[in-house]
Amino acid sequence: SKVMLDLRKLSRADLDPELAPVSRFAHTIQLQRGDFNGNVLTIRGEDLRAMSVMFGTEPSELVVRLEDQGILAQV
Amino acid sequence: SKVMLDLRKLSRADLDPELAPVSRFAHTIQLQRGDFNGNVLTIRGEDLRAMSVMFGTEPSELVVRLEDQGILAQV
Ligand SMILES: Nc1nc2c(ncn2[C@@H]2O[C@@H]3COP(=O)(O)O[C@H]4[C@@H](O)[C@H](n5cnc6c(=O)[nH]c(N)nc65)O[C@@H]4COP(=O)(O)O[C@H]3[C@H]2O)c(=O)[nH]1
Ligand SMILES: Nc1nc2c(ncn2[C@@H]2O[C@@H]3COP(=O)(O)O[C@H]4[C@@H](O)[C@H](n5cnc6c(=O)[nH]c(N)nc65)O[C@@H]4COP(=O)(O)O[C@H]3[C@H]2O)c(=O)[nH]1
Ligand SMILES: Nc1nc2c(ncn2[C@@H]2O[C@@H]3COP(=O)(O)O[C@H]4[C@@H](O)[C@H](n5cnc6c(=O)[nH]c(N)nc65)O[C@@H]4COP(=O)(O)O[C@H]3[C@H]2O)c(=O)[nH]1
Ligand SMILES: Nc1nc2c(ncn2[C@@H]2O[C@@H]3COP(=O)(O)O[C@H]4[C@@H](O)[C@H](n5cnc6c(=O)[nH]c(N)nc65)O[C@@H]4COP(=O)(O)O[C@H]3[C@H]2O)c(=O)[nH]1
Repeated sequence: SKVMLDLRKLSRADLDPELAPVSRFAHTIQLQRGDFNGNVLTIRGEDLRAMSVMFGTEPSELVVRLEDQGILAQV
Repeated sequence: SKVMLDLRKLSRADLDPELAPVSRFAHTIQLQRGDFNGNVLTIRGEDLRAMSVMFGTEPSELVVRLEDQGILAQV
């Protein structure tokens, strides 16, 4: 299973400010790749783990939180 | 810089038999991704290092060898 971020949702002005780190992370990866499809970004399992550490949650917890916000889909 | 493999060259019947592990590695990655573009495969820096260990060479040495065979390009 892969973790796919919705870039359009992540770039909305009304994004929960606590989720700004996720938005910054996605943007950094886009730049590193030169990936400007602008709609979705699938990231590594290790990235989810790194982000969870940053949020002080379990990876599964962070997945649920981001799914609730419509930011993430597991595919 | 990224390491890009020429899948067409890798799948040729007259490929140097010693390079079969490279061909198998590329095929495995293609399956894991579901990436069937069939022409190029860009792999991770860590993959080049893993392959060099398997060949008992330095990464730079393996790059030169595969470049000479037209199998690899650094982009
Ligand atoms: N489909 C697919 N292709 C893969 C995968 N892993 C590596 N590649 C391919 O191999 C290239 C080099 O990967 P890298 O050395 O890890 O070098 C990568 C890596 O250091 C970083 N990066 C890119 N995407 C991610 C990501 O989602 N997470 C993390 N942590 N780093 C990433 O940016 C560098 C350049 O990325 P790219 O331009 O995309 O270039 C990537 C990409 O073409 C994979 O799991 N799936
Ligand atoms: N630009 C972009 N698109 C995304 C991303 N995540 C999902 N997609 C879209 O969803 C499909 C599955 O992507 P994937 O899991 O990365 O699986 C991809 C990936 O593993 C690989 N792939 C395709 N294009 C490239 C590429 O330019 N470079 C590398 N390194 N891998 C690629 O082939 C698989 C199938 O690709 P597609 O049939 O084109 O179809 C892709 C693409 O349309 C993303 O982070 N960036
Ligand atoms: N060593 C190695 N393993 C590879 C490579 N390509 C794919 N894999 C393995 O296959 C899994 C699925 O790859 P994907 O369908 O491209 O799905 C990938 C792809 O859509 C995206 N991704 C990850 N790293 C990169 C990257 O460096 N560049 C790009 N463009 N996309 C990446 O994130 C998804 C999940 O990545 P992972 O959780 O790491 O899970 C990856 C990884 O375990 C490779 O070149 N080298
Ligand atoms: N995870 C994921 N990332 C994607 C996908 N499509 C594009 N990307 C990302 O967006 C960058 C530009 O893709 P592009 O314009 O389609 O142009 C690509 C593509 O046409 C081709 N290419 C190079 N390596 C690969 C490969 O391993 N697989 C595929 N399918 N195409 C590749 O060369 C260009 C540069 O490739 P990259 O260095 O990999 O850099 C890719 C990759 O980082 C996707 O479906 N999933």
